[in-house]
Amino acid sequence: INFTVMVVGESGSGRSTFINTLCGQQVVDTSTSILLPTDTSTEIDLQLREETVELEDDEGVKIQLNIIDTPGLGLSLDNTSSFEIISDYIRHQYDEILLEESRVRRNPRFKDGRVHVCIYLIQPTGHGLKEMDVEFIRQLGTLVNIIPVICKADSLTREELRTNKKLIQEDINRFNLPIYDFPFDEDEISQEDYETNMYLRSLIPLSMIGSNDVFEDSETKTMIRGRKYNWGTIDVEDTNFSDFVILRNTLLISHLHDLKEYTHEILYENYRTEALSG
Amino acid sequence: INFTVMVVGESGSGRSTFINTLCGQQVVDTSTSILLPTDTSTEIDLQLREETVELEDDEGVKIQLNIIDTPGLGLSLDNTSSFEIISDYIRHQYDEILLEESRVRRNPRFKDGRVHVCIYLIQPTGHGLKEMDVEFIRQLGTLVNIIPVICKADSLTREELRTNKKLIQEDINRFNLPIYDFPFDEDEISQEDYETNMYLRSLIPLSMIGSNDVFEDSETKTMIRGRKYNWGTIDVEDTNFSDFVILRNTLLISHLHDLKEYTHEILYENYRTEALSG
Ligand SMILES: Nc1nc2c(ncn2[C@@H]2O[C@H](COP(=O)(O)OP(=O)(O)O)[C@@H](O)[C@H]2O)c(=O)[nH]1
Ligand SMILES: Nc1nc2c(ncn2[C@@H]2O[C@H](COP(=O)(O)OP(=O)(O)O)[C@@H](O)[C@H]2O)c(=O)[nH]1
Repeated sequence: INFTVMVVGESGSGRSTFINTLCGQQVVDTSTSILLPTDTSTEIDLQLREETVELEDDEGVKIQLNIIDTPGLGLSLDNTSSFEIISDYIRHQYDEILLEESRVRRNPRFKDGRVHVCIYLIQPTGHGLKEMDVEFIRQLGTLVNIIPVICKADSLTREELRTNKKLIQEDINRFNLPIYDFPFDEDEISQEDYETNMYLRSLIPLSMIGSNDVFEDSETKTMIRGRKYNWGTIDVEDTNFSDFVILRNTLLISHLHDLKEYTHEILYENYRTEALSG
Repeated sequence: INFTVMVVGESGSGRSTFINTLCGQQVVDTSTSILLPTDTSTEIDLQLREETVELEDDEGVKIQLNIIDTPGLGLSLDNTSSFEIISDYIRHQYDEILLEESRVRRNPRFKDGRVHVCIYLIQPTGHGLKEMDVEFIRQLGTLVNIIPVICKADSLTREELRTNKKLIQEDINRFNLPIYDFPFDEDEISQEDYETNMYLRSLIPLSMIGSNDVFEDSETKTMIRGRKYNWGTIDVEDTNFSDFVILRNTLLISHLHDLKEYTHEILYENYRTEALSG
């Protein structure tokens, strides 16, 4: 199965770590320090980076996961041009499909590069969304499925996480932001899936704690992926601490097909209609 | 004693919490959610906010602490004009002194509003300084004493804190940034003060953990200001966890006079020379 995930987040928000945590392996090197040019008057352009990982789910199904991430985002003083780079990439994938659709002789080796979901990392500021967040979701939510995620959720107490989720939800509603809210067909959905989707909606924005370190937990004596602080240890797979496990299951198991289907049948079709009608 | 501290940090970096933690009391309300206007095409301007707190040190000396902070910084997509607002404020205080100096009849109620130190909060990104940080310190380091501080240091493991400090120190050196590095007169300093200043230099950027919550620590049964996580509790005054206590002592006790003196005898004098010869 081919699945393309874009991860958008400011430099230092834990994007690379999220990718490694999601895949359970070192996919991206997080130790590279992004050197600012000594002449900081030059504009630092956002660069898209792509990695491919082969994952196998618990039923032996192979998933070819294509990950696009955004090193350099947020580093410059003026970030207004960053979205265009991301938007252009997504549109370009749709244009490629349009082109391929209209060919008389199909290209047998054509690769569908459409982005099926965009994980948008939000800083745990305690004040809801920033202008950059609102603008990004507004401009790109109609092109790609956006799932908002609070990064570094371990810097929030239980109370603060509740507050952050509430403020962000209020902003999403106030600005009518086009996020992927686990939509479903009322007539076709099972009661169980209905409850799952309603539950997922209530979690938005999902909280994330990631780590590149795998070590032996001194208490349970098992190997865990986590963060070791002087005041305590966090297992990223502990559902009491973050929504990571839920997010991973949603992306790679329960909603993988929903996300691909929605991209193809709704988002791409809307783009196609707009492109062909001029 | 009159002492003016400016705290510069992006919205959500813990600036208000830092002020409350430094003063040991609720000076700023951190629960106010900064509402973005529904039309996000308007530029969100940084606004300077001033609070005054009367503190008493352990010898009964009263300090009138004037705090200027920067709500709204970092909220808009383009932050290039933010520094001008801060720079103008600092210069204006110097202009007021220049004006007062040249008056024939002194104003007996003249208030010296010069900023004696600027605490600059840096995000714990793991990648050193952003362009915004470099530009800010470059443009303002010659006008005010800047002490760089890593905020939310509780989101860093011991290893990550070491890495962050190292990368930031490298950036400070690479870009020759004019930070306040605890300067002293070689001929006039005592061995003890020399060692203190060299030690403080080695700590830059100082790490900070702040909190608005004071509660009873379940282990020690004493009241502490701290952060309670599901995986552990942090006492902000624990010197193993952050440099907060050192920072507070430096600002309010050991280096208060150094900072005022340096502002008046070096920074103001440089400004004055440039203004009068320009
Ligand atoms: N506290 C905390 N730190 C994290 C988390 N994920 C990553 N980090 C740290 O944040 C820093 C930047 O992470 P990185 O993945 O390189 O961010 P990127 O620049 O967005 O790719 C590193 O020091 C990471 O170890 C997290 O969930 N919580
Ligand atoms: N993890 C962590 N969170 C903090 C710290 N200081 C403040 N916060 C939290 O960060 C959020 C924003 O803090 P606030 O002081 O309002 O930031 P400001 O917008 O810069 O004034 C609030 O939820 C605070 O509780 C800290 O040292 N560590």
